[in-house]
Amino acid sequence: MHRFAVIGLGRFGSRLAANLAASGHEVIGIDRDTALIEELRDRVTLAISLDATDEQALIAQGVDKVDTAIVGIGNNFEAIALTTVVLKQLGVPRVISRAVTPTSAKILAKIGADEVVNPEDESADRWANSLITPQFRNHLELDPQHSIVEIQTPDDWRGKNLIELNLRVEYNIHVVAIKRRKPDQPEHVPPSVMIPDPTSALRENDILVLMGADKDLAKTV
Amino acid sequence: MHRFAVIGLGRFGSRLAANLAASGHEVIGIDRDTALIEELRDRVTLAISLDATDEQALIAQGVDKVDTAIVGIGNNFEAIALTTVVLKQLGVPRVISRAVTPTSAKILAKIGADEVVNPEDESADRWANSLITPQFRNHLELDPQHSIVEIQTPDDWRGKNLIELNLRVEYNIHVVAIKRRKPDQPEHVPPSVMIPDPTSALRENDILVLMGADKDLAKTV
Ligand SMILES: Nc1ncnc2c1ncn2[C@@H]1O[C@H](COP(=O)(O)OP(=O)(O)OP(=O)(O)O)[C@@H](O)[C@H]1O
Ligand SMILES: Nc1ncnc2c1ncn2[C@@H]1O[C@H](COP(=O)(O)OP(=O)(O)OP(=O)(O)O)[C@@H](O)[C@H]1O
Repeated sequence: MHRFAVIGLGRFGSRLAANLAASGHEVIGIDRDTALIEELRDRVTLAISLDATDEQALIAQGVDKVDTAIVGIGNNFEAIALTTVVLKQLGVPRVISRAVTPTSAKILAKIGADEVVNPEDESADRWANSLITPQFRNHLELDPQHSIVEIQTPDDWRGKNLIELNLRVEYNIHVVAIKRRKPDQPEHVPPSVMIPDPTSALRENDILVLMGADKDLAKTV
Repeated sequence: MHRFAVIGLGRFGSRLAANLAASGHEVIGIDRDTALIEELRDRVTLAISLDATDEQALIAQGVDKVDTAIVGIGNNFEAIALTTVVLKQLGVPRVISRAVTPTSAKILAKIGADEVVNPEDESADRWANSLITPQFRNHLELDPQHSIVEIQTPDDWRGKNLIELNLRVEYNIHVVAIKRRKPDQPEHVPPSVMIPDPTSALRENDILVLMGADKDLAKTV
Protein backbone atom coordinates (compact mmCIF):
# COMPACT_ATOMS: atom_id res chain seq x y z
CA MET A 1 0.00 0.00 0.00
CA HIS A 2 1.51 3.21 -1.16
CA ARG A 3 1.52 6.47 0.81
CA PHE A 4 1.05 9.71 -1.16
CA ALA A 5 1.19 13.42 -0.41
CA VAL A 6 -0.46 15.87 -2.82
CA ILE A 7 0.63 19.44 -2.21
CA GLY A 8 -1.45 22.14 -3.88
CA LEU A 9 -5.10 21.20 -4.18
CA GLY A 10 -6.26 23.21 -7.18
CA ARG A 11 -8.23 21.47 -9.92
CA PHE A 12 -5.39 19.09 -10.80
CA GLY A 13 -4.19 18.34 -7.27
CA SER A 14 -7.61 17.85 -5.70
CA ARG A 15 -8.76 15.50 -8.49
CA LEU A 16 -5.52 13.52 -8.23
CA ALA A 17 -5.70 13.29 -4.43
CA ALA A 18 -9.32 12.15 -4.49
CA ASN A 19 -8.66 9.53 -7.20
CA LEU A 20 -5.68 8.08 -5.32
CA ALA A 21 -7.60 7.91 -2.05
CA ALA A 22 -10.65 6.39 -3.77
CA SER A 23 -8.49 3.49 -4.97
CA GLY A 24 -7.54 2.68 -1.38
CA HIS A 25 -4.20 4.44 -0.94
CA GLU A 26 -3.22 6.65 1.99
CA VAL A 27 -3.25 10.29 0.83
CA ILE A 28 -2.18 13.42 2.72
CA GLY A 29 -3.61 16.53 1.03
CA ILE A 30 -1.90 19.86 1.70
CA ASP A 31 -2.89 23.40 0.77
CA ARG A 32 -2.61 26.73 2.52
CA ASP A 33 -6.21 27.53 1.50
CA THR A 34 -8.38 26.31 4.39
CA ALA A 35 -11.56 26.32 2.29
CA LEU A 36 -10.02 23.78 -0.10
CA ILE A 37 -8.89 21.66 2.84
CA GLU A 38 -12.42 21.59 4.23
CA GLU A 39 -13.78 20.68 0.80
CA LEU A 40 -11.39 17.74 0.40
CA ARG A 41 -11.37 16.54 4.02
CA ASP A 42 -13.82 13.64 3.53
CA ARG A 43 -12.20 12.39 0.36
CA VAL A 44 -8.60 11.86 1.50
CA THR A 45 -6.90 10.26 4.51
CA LEU A 46 -5.66 13.53 5.97
CA ALA A 47 -6.15 17.13 4.76
CA ILE A 48 -3.92 19.79 6.33
CA SER A 49 -3.75 23.52 5.86
CA LEU A 50 -0.13 24.65 5.90
CA ASP A 51 2.46 26.40 3.77
CA ALA A 52 4.26 23.76 1.72
CA THR A 53 7.55 25.61 1.85
CA ASP A 54 7.61 25.26 5.66
CA GLU A 55 9.89 22.26 6.24
CA GLN A 56 9.06 21.87 9.93
CA ALA A 57 5.33 21.91 9.25
CA LEU A 58 5.77 19.17 6.63
CA ILE A 59 7.75 16.98 9.06
CA ALA A 60 5.17 17.55 11.80
CA GLN A 61 2.50 16.12 9.49
CA GLY A 62 4.54 13.10 8.42
CA VAL A 63 5.02 14.25 4.83
CA ASP A 64 8.66 13.14 5.06
CA LYS A 65 7.39 9.55 5.41
CA VAL A 66 5.43 9.30 2.16
CA ASP A 67 6.55 7.21 -0.83
CA THR A 68 5.50 9.68 -3.50
CA ALA A 69 4.74 13.39 -3.31
CA ILE A 70 3.06 15.33 -6.09
CA VAL A 71 3.44 19.11 -6.12
CA GLY A 72 0.28 20.42 -7.80
CA ILE A 73 0.81 24.12 -7.08
CA GLY A 74 0.30 26.00 -10.35
CA ASN A 75 0.85 29.72 -10.39
CA ASN A 76 3.90 30.19 -8.22
CA PHE A 77 7.14 28.77 -9.57
CA GLU A 78 9.13 29.72 -6.47
CA ALA A 79 6.74 27.77 -4.26
CA ILE A 80 6.88 24.74 -6.61
CA ALA A 81 10.67 24.87 -6.74
CA LEU A 82 11.18 25.39 -3.01
CA THR A 83 8.66 22.68 -2.09
CA THR A 84 10.41 20.28 -4.49
CA VAL A 85 13.81 20.92 -2.89
CA VAL A 86 12.40 20.58 0.63
CA LEU A 87 10.67 17.27 -0.18
CA LYS A 88 13.83 15.76 -1.64
CA GLN A 89 15.83 17.00 1.38
CA LEU A 90 13.27 15.30 3.63
CA GLY A 91 14.04 12.06 1.83
CA VAL A 92 10.80 11.54 -0.12
CA PRO A 93 11.78 8.84 -2.66
CA ARG A 94 9.71 10.12 -5.59
CA VAL A 95 8.72 13.74 -6.16
CA ILE A 96 6.57 14.69 -9.17
CA SER A 97 6.45 18.44 -9.66
CA ARG A 98 4.24 20.63 -11.77
CA ALA A 99 5.95 22.49 -14.59
CA VAL A 100 4.03 25.20 -16.38
CA THR A 101 6.68 25.84 -19.06
CA PRO A 102 9.54 23.86 -20.66
CA THR A 103 12.06 26.04 -18.84
CA SER A 104 10.54 25.37 -15.43
CA ALA A 105 10.51 21.66 -16.34
CA LYS A 106 14.29 21.77 -16.92
CA ILE A 107 14.91 23.68 -13.70
CA LEU A 108 12.76 21.34 -11.63
CA ALA A 109 14.60 18.30 -13.00
CA LYS A 110 17.90 19.91 -12.08
CA ILE A 111 16.84 20.71 -8.52
CA GLY A 112 15.60 17.22 -7.75
CA ALA A 113 12.16 16.53 -9.24
CA ASP A 114 12.01 12.87 -10.31
CA GLU A 115 9.32 13.69 -12.87
CA VAL A 116 7.40 16.73 -14.04
CA VAL A 117 3.72 17.04 -14.83
CA ASN A 118 2.13 19.73 -17.00
CA PRO A 119 -1.62 19.07 -17.00
CA GLU A 120 -2.68 21.73 -19.50
CA ASP A 121 0.04 20.87 -22.04
CA GLU A 122 -0.53 17.11 -21.73
CA SER A 123 -4.24 17.55 -22.31
CA ALA A 124 -3.68 20.02 -25.16
CA ASP A 125 -1.32 17.57 -26.88
CA ARG A 126 -3.89 14.76 -26.69
CA TRP A 127 -6.70 16.95 -27.95
CA ALA A 128 -4.53 18.28 -30.76
CA ASN A 129 -3.74 14.72 -31.89
CA SER A 130 -7.39 13.71 -31.86
CA LEU A 131 -8.37 16.86 -33.79
CA ILE A 132 -5.55 16.47 -36.32
CA THR A 133 -6.32 12.79 -36.96
CA PRO A 134 -9.97 12.36 -35.98
CA GLN A 135 -10.07 9.01 -37.79
CA PHE A 136 -7.87 7.56 -35.02
CA ARG A 137 -10.47 7.17 -32.30
CA ASN A 138 -7.94 5.94 -29.76
CA HIS A 139 -4.18 5.86 -29.70
CA LEU A 140 -1.34 4.16 -27.84
CA GLU A 141 2.21 5.15 -28.67
CA LEU A 142 4.50 2.10 -28.78
CA ASP A 143 7.47 4.28 -29.69
CA PRO A 144 7.90 7.57 -31.60
CA GLN A 145 7.23 5.77 -34.90
CA HIS A 146 4.84 2.93 -34.03
CA SER A 147 1.35 2.97 -32.58
CA ILE A 148 -1.78 1.01 -31.85
CA VAL A 149 -4.85 2.91 -33.08
CA GLU A 150 -8.58 2.33 -33.51
CA ILE A 151 -10.30 3.18 -36.77
CA GLN A 152 -13.77 2.77 -38.24
CA THR A 153 -13.72 0.14 -41.03
CA PRO A 154 -12.80 2.01 -44.24
CA ASP A 155 -15.57 1.82 -46.87
CA ASP A 156 -13.49 -0.15 -49.35
CA TRP A 157 -12.61 -2.79 -46.73
CA ARG A 158 -16.23 -3.59 -45.93
CA GLY A 159 -17.44 -7.01 -46.93
CA LYS A 160 -13.88 -8.30 -47.28
CA ASN A 161 -12.13 -10.51 -44.76
CA LEU A 162 -8.59 -10.19 -43.43
CA ILE A 163 -7.23 -12.93 -45.70
CA GLU A 164 -8.53 -11.08 -48.77
CA LEU A 165 -7.35 -7.71 -47.50
CA ASN A 166 -3.87 -9.07 -46.76
CA LEU A 167 -3.06 -6.02 -44.63
CA ARG A 168 0.32 -7.33 -43.53
CA VAL A 169 1.52 -7.35 -47.13
CA GLU A 170 -0.49 -4.42 -48.47
CA TYR A 171 0.06 -2.00 -45.58
CA ASN A 172 2.50 -3.72 -43.20
CA ILE A 173 -0.02 -3.41 -40.36
CA HIS A 174 -1.62 -5.94 -38.03
CA VAL A 175 -5.21 -6.16 -36.82
CA VAL A 176 -4.91 -6.77 -33.11
CA ALA A 177 -8.65 -6.85 -32.32
CA ILE A 178 -12.05 -5.97 -33.75
CA LYS A 179 -14.83 -4.28 -31.82
CA ARG A 180 -18.16 -5.42 -33.19
CA ARG A 181 -21.72 -4.78 -32.08
CA LYS A 182 -23.79 -7.88 -31.45
CA PRO A 183 -27.13 -7.89 -33.35
CA ASP A 184 -29.49 -6.95 -30.52
CA GLN A 185 -27.05 -5.02 -28.35
CA PRO A 186 -28.45 -1.76 -26.94
CA GLU A 187 -26.77 1.48 -28.09
CA HIS A 188 -25.25 2.38 -24.76
CA VAL A 189 -23.41 -0.94 -24.42
CA PRO A 190 -19.92 -0.75 -25.94
CA PRO A 191 -19.23 -3.15 -28.85
CA SER A 192 -17.60 -6.46 -27.94
CA VAL A 193 -13.85 -6.81 -28.22
CA MET A 194 -12.94 -9.85 -30.34
CA ILE A 195 -9.79 -11.54 -31.56
CA PRO A 196 -10.02 -11.27 -35.35
CA ASP A 197 -11.27 -14.27 -37.31
CA PRO A 198 -9.37 -13.98 -40.62
CA THR A 199 -12.28 -15.54 -42.53
CA SER A 200 -14.97 -13.21 -41.18
CA ALA A 201 -15.98 -10.33 -43.49
CA LEU A 202 -15.56 -6.83 -42.00
CA ARG A 203 -18.78 -4.96 -41.35
CA GLU A 204 -19.64 -1.30 -41.66
CA ASN A 205 -19.66 -0.49 -37.95
CA ASP A 206 -16.68 -2.61 -36.99
CA ILE A 207 -13.94 -0.75 -35.16
CA LEU A 208 -10.51 -2.12 -36.07
CA VAL A 209 -7.65 -2.04 -33.58
CA LEU A 210 -4.53 -1.75 -35.75
CA MET A 211 -0.83 -1.88 -34.96
CA GLY A 212 2.00 -0.68 -37.17
CA ALA A 213 4.35 2.13 -38.10
CA ASP A 214 2.68 5.54 -37.97
CA LYS A 215 3.43 6.20 -41.64
CA ASP A 216 1.68 2.94 -42.59
CA LEU A 217 -1.29 3.49 -40.27
CA ALA A 218 -1.75 6.92 -41.83
CA LYS A 219 -2.42 5.28 -45.21
CA THR A 220 -5.53 3.55 -43.90
CA VAL A 221 -7.45 6.82 -43.50
CA MET B 1 -7.74 21.06 -44.50
CA HIS B 2 -9.58 21.92 -41.35
CA ARG B 3 -10.18 25.43 -40.03
CA PHE B 4 -10.04 25.91 -36.26
CA ALA B 5 -10.73 28.73 -33.83
CA VAL B 6 -9.25 28.56 -30.33
CA ILE B 7 -10.85 31.05 -27.97
CA GLY B 8 -9.06 31.66 -24.69
CA LEU B 9 -5.29 31.34 -25.00
CA GLY B 10 -4.22 30.35 -21.50
CA ARG B 11 -1.86 27.44 -21.04
CA PHE B 12 -4.29 24.91 -22.54
CA GLY B 13 -5.60 27.05 -25.38
CA SER B 14 -2.26 28.45 -26.52
CA ARG B 15 -0.64 24.99 -26.57
CA LEU B 16 -3.60 23.56 -28.50
CA ALA B 17 -3.63 26.43 -31.00
CA ALA B 18 0.11 26.19 -31.62
CA ASN B 19 -0.02 22.38 -32.07
CA LEU B 20 -2.90 22.56 -34.56
CA ALA B 21 -1.17 25.29 -36.57
CA ALA B 22 2.16 23.43 -36.51
CA SER B 23 0.50 20.44 -38.17
CA GLY B 24 -0.58 22.63 -41.08
CA HIS B 25 -4.15 23.60 -40.19
CA GLU B 26 -5.61 27.09 -40.32
CA VAL B 27 -5.98 28.41 -36.77
CA ILE B 28 -7.59 31.63 -35.54
CA GLY B 29 -6.49 32.37 -31.96
CA ILE B 30 -8.66 34.70 -29.89
CA ASP B 31 -8.10 36.25 -26.48
CA ARG B 32 -8.93 39.62 -24.97
CA ASP B 33 -5.40 39.77 -23.49
CA THR B 34 -3.29 41.60 -26.09
CA ALA B 35 -0.02 40.38 -24.58
CA LEU B 36 -1.03 36.76 -25.18
CA ILE B 37 -2.07 37.64 -28.73
CA GLU B 38 1.35 39.15 -29.41
CA GLU B 39 3.03 36.10 -27.92
CA LEU B 40 1.09 33.69 -30.14
CA ARG B 41 0.99 35.78 -33.31
CA ASP B 42 3.83 33.97 -35.12
CA ARG B 43 2.61 30.50 -34.25
CA VAL B 44 -0.96 30.60 -35.60
CA THR B 45 -2.61 31.76 -38.84
CA LEU B 46 -4.38 34.72 -37.24
CA ALA B 47 -4.30 36.01 -33.65
CA ILE B 48 -6.95 38.56 -32.68
CA SER B 49 -7.61 40.43 -29.48
CA LEU B 50 -11.34 40.66 -28.86
CA ASP B 51 -13.99 39.71 -26.34
CA ALA B 52 -15.29 36.27 -27.26
CA THR B 53 -18.80 37.04 -26.09
CA ASP B 54 -19.06 39.80 -28.74
CA GLU B 55 -20.94 38.12 -31.59
CA GLN B 56 -20.31 40.89 -34.12
CA ALA B 57 -16.60 40.89 -33.42
CA LEU B 58 -16.48 37.11 -34.00
CA ILE B 59 -18.30 37.42 -37.33
CA ALA B 60 -15.99 40.25 -38.41
CA GLN B 61 -13.02 37.93 -37.92
CA GLY B 62 -14.58 34.99 -39.76
CA VAL B 63 -14.97 32.83 -36.67
CA ASP B 64 -18.42 31.84 -37.94
CA LYS B 65 -16.71 30.09 -40.88
CA VAL B 66 -14.53 27.67 -38.93
CA ASP B 67 -15.16 23.91 -38.79
CA THR B 68 -14.28 23.45 -35.14
CA ALA B 69 -14.03 25.96 -32.29
CA ILE B 70 -12.46 25.20 -28.96
CA VAL B 71 -13.32 27.41 -26.00
CA GLY B 72 -10.27 27.31 -23.73
CA ILE B 73 -11.34 30.04 -21.31
CA GLY B 74 -10.87 28.69 -17.78
CA ASN B 75 -11.90 30.82 -14.89
CA ASN B 76 -15.13 32.42 -16.06
CA PHE B 77 -18.07 30.06 -16.54
CA GLU B 78 -20.35 32.80 -17.83
CA ALA B 79 -17.88 33.67 -20.58
CA ILE B 80 -17.45 29.98 -21.51
CA ALA B 81 -21.21 29.44 -21.58
CA LEU B 82 -22.03 32.60 -23.51
CA THR B 83 -19.23 32.04 -26.03
CA THR B 84 -20.49 28.46 -26.54
CA VAL B 85 -24.05 29.64 -27.26
CA VAL B 86 -22.83 32.38 -29.61
CA LEU B 87 -20.62 29.97 -31.59
CA LYS B 88 -23.47 27.49 -32.09
CA GLN B 89 -25.79 30.33 -33.12
CA LEU B 90 -23.17 31.41 -35.66
CA GLY B 91 -23.39 27.91 -37.13
CA VAL B 92 -19.99 26.52 -36.13
CA PRO B 93 -20.42 22.75 -36.73
CA ARG B 94 -18.37 21.52 -33.77
CA VAL B 95 -17.82 23.40 -30.52
CA ILE B 96 -15.63 21.93 -27.79
CA SER B 97 -15.98 23.83 -24.53
CA ARG B 98 -13.96 23.80 -21.37
CA ALA B 99 -15.71 22.48 -18.29
CA VAL B 100 -14.04 22.98 -14.94
CA THR B 101 -16.58 20.91 -12.94
CA PRO B 102 -19.04 18.06 -13.68
CA THR B 103 -21.95 20.48 -13.28
CA SER B 104 -20.58 22.95 -15.80
CA ALA B 105 -20.01 19.99 -18.16
CA LYS B 106 -23.71 19.10 -17.96
CA ILE B 107 -24.79 22.69 -18.49
CA LEU B 108 -22.48 23.18 -21.46
CA ALA B 109 -23.80 20.02 -23.11
CA LYS B 110 -27.35 21.28 -22.64
CA ILE B 111 -26.63 24.69 -24.14
CA GLY B 112 -24.98 23.34 -27.27
CA ALA B 113 -21.39 22.23 -26.67
CA ASP B 114 -20.68 19.20 -28.86
CA GLU B 115 -17.98 18.04 -26.46
CA VAL B 116 -16.40 19.22 -23.23
CA VAL B 117 -12.75 19.29 -22.26
CA ASN B 118 -11.40 19.44 -18.71
CA PRO B 119 -7.60 19.53 -18.97
CA GLU B 120 -6.76 19.33 -15.28
CA ASP B 121 -9.15 16.45 -14.57
CA GLU B 122 -8.12 14.51 -17.67
CA SER B 123 -4.48 14.80 -16.72
CA ALA B 124 -5.16 14.00 -13.06
CA ASP B 125 -7.06 10.85 -14.08
CA ARG B 126 -4.15 9.65 -16.23
CA TRP B 127 -1.58 10.36 -13.55
CA ALA B 128 -3.72 8.66 -10.90
CA ASN B 129 -3.96 5.52 -13.06
CA SER B 130 -0.22 5.43 -13.62
CA LEU B 131 0.47 5.95 -9.90
CA ILE B 132 -2.11 3.34 -8.82
CA THR B 133 -0.80 0.71 -11.26
CA PRO B 134 2.80 1.71 -11.95
CA GLN B 135 3.47 -1.73 -13.47
CA PHE B 136 1.31 -0.74 -16.44
CA ARG B 137 3.76 1.50 -18.26
CA ASN B 138 1.26 2.42 -20.97
CA HIS B 139 -2.44 1.90 -21.31
CA LEU B 140 -5.16 1.96 -23.97
CA GLU B 141 -8.74 1.41 -22.92
CA LEU B 142 -10.60 -0.81 -25.40
CA ASP B 143 -13.77 -0.60 -23.32
CA PRO B 144 -14.49 -0.16 -19.59
CA GLN B 145 -13.38 -3.76 -18.92
CA HIS B 146 -10.69 -4.46 -21.53
CA SER B 147 -7.34 -2.85 -22.17
CA ILE B 148 -4.04 -3.04 -23.95
CA VAL B 149 -1.16 -2.45 -21.51
CA GLU B 150 2.63 -2.63 -21.45
CA ILE B 151 4.43 -4.45 -18.64
CA GLN B 152 8.01 -5.36 -17.85
CA THR B 153 8.50 -9.15 -18.19
CA PRO B 154 7.54 -10.68 -14.80
CA ASP B 155 10.48 -12.49 -13.16
CA ASP B 156 8.85 -15.90 -13.31
CA TRP B 157 8.17 -15.55 -17.06
CA ARG B 158 11.80 -14.93 -17.92
CA GLY B 159 13.52 -17.61 -19.94
CA LYS B 160 10.19 -19.17 -20.96
CA ASN B 161 8.59 -18.77 -24.36
CA LEU B 162 4.96 -18.00 -25.14
CA ILE B 163 4.13 -21.62 -26.00
CA GLU B 164 5.37 -22.75 -22.56
CA LEU B 165 3.67 -19.84 -20.77
CA ASN B 166 0.36 -20.57 -22.54
CA LEU B 167 -1.00 -17.15 -21.50
CA ARG B 168 -4.24 -17.55 -23.43
CA VAL B 169 -5.18 -20.54 -21.31
CA GLU B 170 -3.49 -19.56 -18.04
CA TYR B 171 -4.55 -15.89 -17.97
CA ASN B 172 -6.87 -15.38 -20.95
CA ILE B 173 -4.61 -12.63 -22.30
CA HIS B 174 -2.84 -12.12 -25.61
CA VAL B 175 0.67 -10.83 -26.28
CA VAL B 176 0.19 -8.32 -29.07
CA ALA B 177 3.85 -7.24 -29.38
CA ILE B 178 7.19 -7.38 -27.59
CA LYS B 179 9.58 -4.46 -27.25
CA ARG B 180 13.11 -5.78 -27.08
CA ARG B 181 16.47 -4.04 -27.05
CA LYS B 182 18.91 -5.14 -29.74
CA PRO B 183 22.33 -6.21 -28.35
CA ASP B 184 24.36 -3.09 -29.19
CA GLN B 185 21.54 -0.56 -29.19
CA PRO B 186 22.40 2.72 -27.40
CA GLU B 187 20.40 3.55 -24.26
CA HIS B 188 18.54 6.51 -25.71
CA VAL B 189 17.13 4.52 -28.64
CA PRO B 190 13.77 2.96 -27.77
CA PRO B 191 13.59 -0.87 -27.92
CA SER B 192 12.37 -2.38 -31.18
CA VAL B 193 8.71 -3.32 -31.52
CA MET B 194 8.35 -6.94 -32.68
CA ILE B 195 5.56 -9.33 -33.46
CA PRO B 196 6.00 -12.12 -30.89
CA ASP B 197 7.77 -15.29 -31.97
CA PRO B 198 6.08 -17.97 -29.82
CA THR B 199 9.28 -20.03 -29.67
CA SER B 200 11.53 -17.20 -28.48
CA ALA B 201 12.30 -17.14 -24.75
CA LEU B 202 11.31 -13.92 -22.95
CA ARG B 203 14.21 -11.84 -21.66
CA GLU B 204 14.57 -9.76 -18.55
CA ASN B 205 14.24 -6.34 -20.19
CA ASP B 206 11.51 -7.26 -22.65
CA ILE B 207 8.44 -5.07 -22.50
CA LEU B 208 5.31 -7.07 -23.24
CA VAL B 209 2.29 -5.45 -24.89
CA LEU B 210 -0.68 -7.40 -23.54
CA MET B 211 -4.38 -7.36 -24.35
CA GLY B 212 -7.19 -8.76 -22.24
CA ALA B 213 -9.83 -8.10 -19.63
CA ASP B 214 -8.65 -5.70 -16.93
CA LYS B 215 -9.24 -8.29 -14.19
CA ASP B 216 -7.03 -10.77 -16.05
CA LEU B 217 -4.31 -8.22 -16.85
CA ALA B 218 -4.19 -7.30 -13.16
CA LYS B 219 -3.11 -10.86 -12.33
CA THR B 220 0.11 -10.46 -14.30
CA VAL B 221 1.54 -7.90 -11.83
N1 LIG C 1 3.15 27.66 -0.61
C1 LIG C 1 2.00 26.97 -0.75
N2 LIG C 1 1.67 26.07 0.21
C2 LIG C 1 0.53 25.35 0.10
N3 LIG C 1 -0.35 25.45 -0.93
C3 LIG C 1 -0.05 26.35 -1.91
C4 LIG C 1 1.12 27.15 -1.86
N4 LIG C 1 1.13 27.94 -2.97
C5 LIG C 1 0.01 27.65 -3.67
N5 LIG C 1 -0.71 26.70 -3.04
C6 LIG C 1 -1.96 26.10 -3.46
O1 LIG C 1 -1.80 25.39 -4.67
C7 LIG C 1 -3.08 25.28 -5.32
C8 LIG C 1 -2.92 25.32 -6.84
O2 LIG C 1 -2.19 26.42 -7.23
P1 LIG C 1 -2.77 27.55 -8.20
O3 LIG C 1 -4.21 27.78 -7.93
O4 LIG C 1 -1.83 28.68 -8.14
O5 LIG C 1 -2.59 26.88 -9.61
P2 LIG C 1 -3.59 26.53 -10.79
O6 LIG C 1 -2.68 26.41 -11.97
O7 LIG C 1 -4.72 27.48 -10.91
O8 LIG C 1 -4.11 25.11 -10.36
P3 LIG C 1 -5.15 24.15 -11.13
O9 LIG C 1 -4.93 24.36 -12.60
O10 LIG C 1 -4.76 22.78 -10.66
O11 LIG C 1 -6.51 24.56 -10.67
C9 LIG C 1 -3.92 26.44 -4.77
O12 LIG C 1 -5.07 25.89 -4.16
C10 LIG C 1 -3.02 27.14 -3.76
O13 LIG C 1 -3.71 27.52 -2.57
N1 LIG D 1 -14.57 36.94 -22.70
C1 LIG D 1 -13.33 36.58 -23.07
N2 LIG D 1 -12.93 36.82 -24.34
C2 LIG D 1 -11.70 36.44 -24.77
N3 LIG D 1 -10.79 35.84 -23.98
C3 LIG D 1 -11.13 35.58 -22.71
C4 LIG D 1 -12.41 35.94 -22.18
N4 LIG D 1 -12.44 35.54 -20.89
C5 LIG D 1 -11.25 34.98 -20.59
N5 LIG D 1 -10.46 35.00 -21.70
C6 LIG D 1 -9.11 34.47 -21.83
O1 LIG D 1 -9.10 33.06 -21.65
C7 LIG D 1 -7.77 32.68 -21.24
C8 LIG D 1 -7.82 31.48 -20.29
O2 LIG D 1 -8.67 31.73 -19.24
P1 LIG D 1 -8.18 31.73 -17.70
O3 LIG D 1 -6.81 32.28 -17.60
O4 LIG D 1 -9.28 32.33 -16.92
O5 LIG D 1 -8.18 30.21 -17.37
P2 LIG D 1 -7.07 29.19 -16.82
O6 LIG D 1 -7.86 28.05 -16.26
O7 LIG D 1 -6.07 29.83 -15.95
O8 LIG D 1 -6.38 28.74 -18.18
P3 LIG D 1 -5.18 27.69 -18.39
O9 LIG D 1 -5.32 26.63 -17.33
O10 LIG D 1 -5.41 27.19 -19.77
O11 LIG D 1 -3.92 28.48 -18.25
C9 LIG D 1 -7.14 33.92 -20.62
O12 LIG D 1 -5.97 34.22 -21.36
C10 LIG D 1 -8.18 35.02 -20.75
O13 LIG D 1 -7.65 36.26 -21.16
